[in-house]
Amino acid sequence: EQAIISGIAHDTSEAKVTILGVPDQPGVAARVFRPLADEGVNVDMIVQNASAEGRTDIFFTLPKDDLRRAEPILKRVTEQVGARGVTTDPHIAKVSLVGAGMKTHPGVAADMFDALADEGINIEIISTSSIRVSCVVRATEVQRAVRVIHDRFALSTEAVRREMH
Amino acid sequence: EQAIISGIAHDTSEAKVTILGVPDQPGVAARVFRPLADEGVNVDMIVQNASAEGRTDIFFTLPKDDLRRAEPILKRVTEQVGARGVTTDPHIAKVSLVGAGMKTHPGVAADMFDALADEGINIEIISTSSIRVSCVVRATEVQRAVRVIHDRFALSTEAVRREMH
Ligand SMILES: C[C@@H](O)[C@H](N)C(=O)O
Ligand SMILES: C[C@@H](O)[C@H](N)C(=O)O
Repeated sequence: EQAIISGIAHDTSEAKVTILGVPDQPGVAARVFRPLADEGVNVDMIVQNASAEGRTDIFFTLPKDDLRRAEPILKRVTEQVGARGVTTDPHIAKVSLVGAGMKTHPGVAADMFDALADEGINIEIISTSSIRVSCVVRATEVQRAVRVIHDRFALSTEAVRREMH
Repeated sequence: EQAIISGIAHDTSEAKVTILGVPDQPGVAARVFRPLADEGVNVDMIVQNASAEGRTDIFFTLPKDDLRRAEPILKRVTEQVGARGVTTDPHIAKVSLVGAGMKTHPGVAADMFDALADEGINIEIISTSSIRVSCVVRATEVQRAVRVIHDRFALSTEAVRREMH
């Protein structure tokens, strides 16, 4: 299967939330996301890695407009599940390479990471699937990040699209 | 946009690798994935969360068959980037809810987490996009996990499919 890169998407309309040090026990993720869903908060990208010493962080993005509504829920949930704390940060950008067949082309993600590395851009979060490689970087770096990835994959200008939540 | 759940995919053909405590500096992800790509290791899902105190873990999955080829590269890369260590674990299952329009239906991920919570199944890793919610659980729990999600979303039997890398 050929890897077909169809474009780059970038989005600075979202903020990120990190719930710090949640206990790694069944039911914790459900207790975090159920009240947010019931309130209609449009959670987008969720990333949680394996725990160390029984605790881990849960990260997610949401539209900046939803942040004010989400904050009281986050405070309550953080106490209920016994997390260490919660931080929010509206100054992020999500940059994604979109395509197909990435699963069998390991070089695609490596090329994207190389392009950002050569430009000195730090990758804060990585989340991939077989059709998409997404990186979270500082919002101030989104133009540079899109340009170096665009050049690395020799894409046309139409291939770059801005996403909004 | 209506959330359309098209099915559940499950995959126990992969192992997971966690590179522990990598420095959070530009270029580190490139130095981890470039040699794996050059060796033709079929890295699948990559998950990296934000760092704490300047270090973070990088997690990824790969076909169990690629593990033997990847191990010498992982050992060298771990030393080169100054990571604390690397662990591998072949006993995982990836269970994914596949659909469309999830970005604007926050209840979908919460329902999946609820179904696993009610069954006492611990979620080790979470990675989502607008068309997929993926959870890593113990391989021994994959049948139960697929059954409770299938029931929660009242899907047909044809909607369950086994993925292989
Ligand atoms: C941390 C969180 O994912 C927990 N392991 C759960 O299953 O809900
Ligand atoms: C940890 C790793 O992602 C690092 N921040 C990088 O940019 O490569």
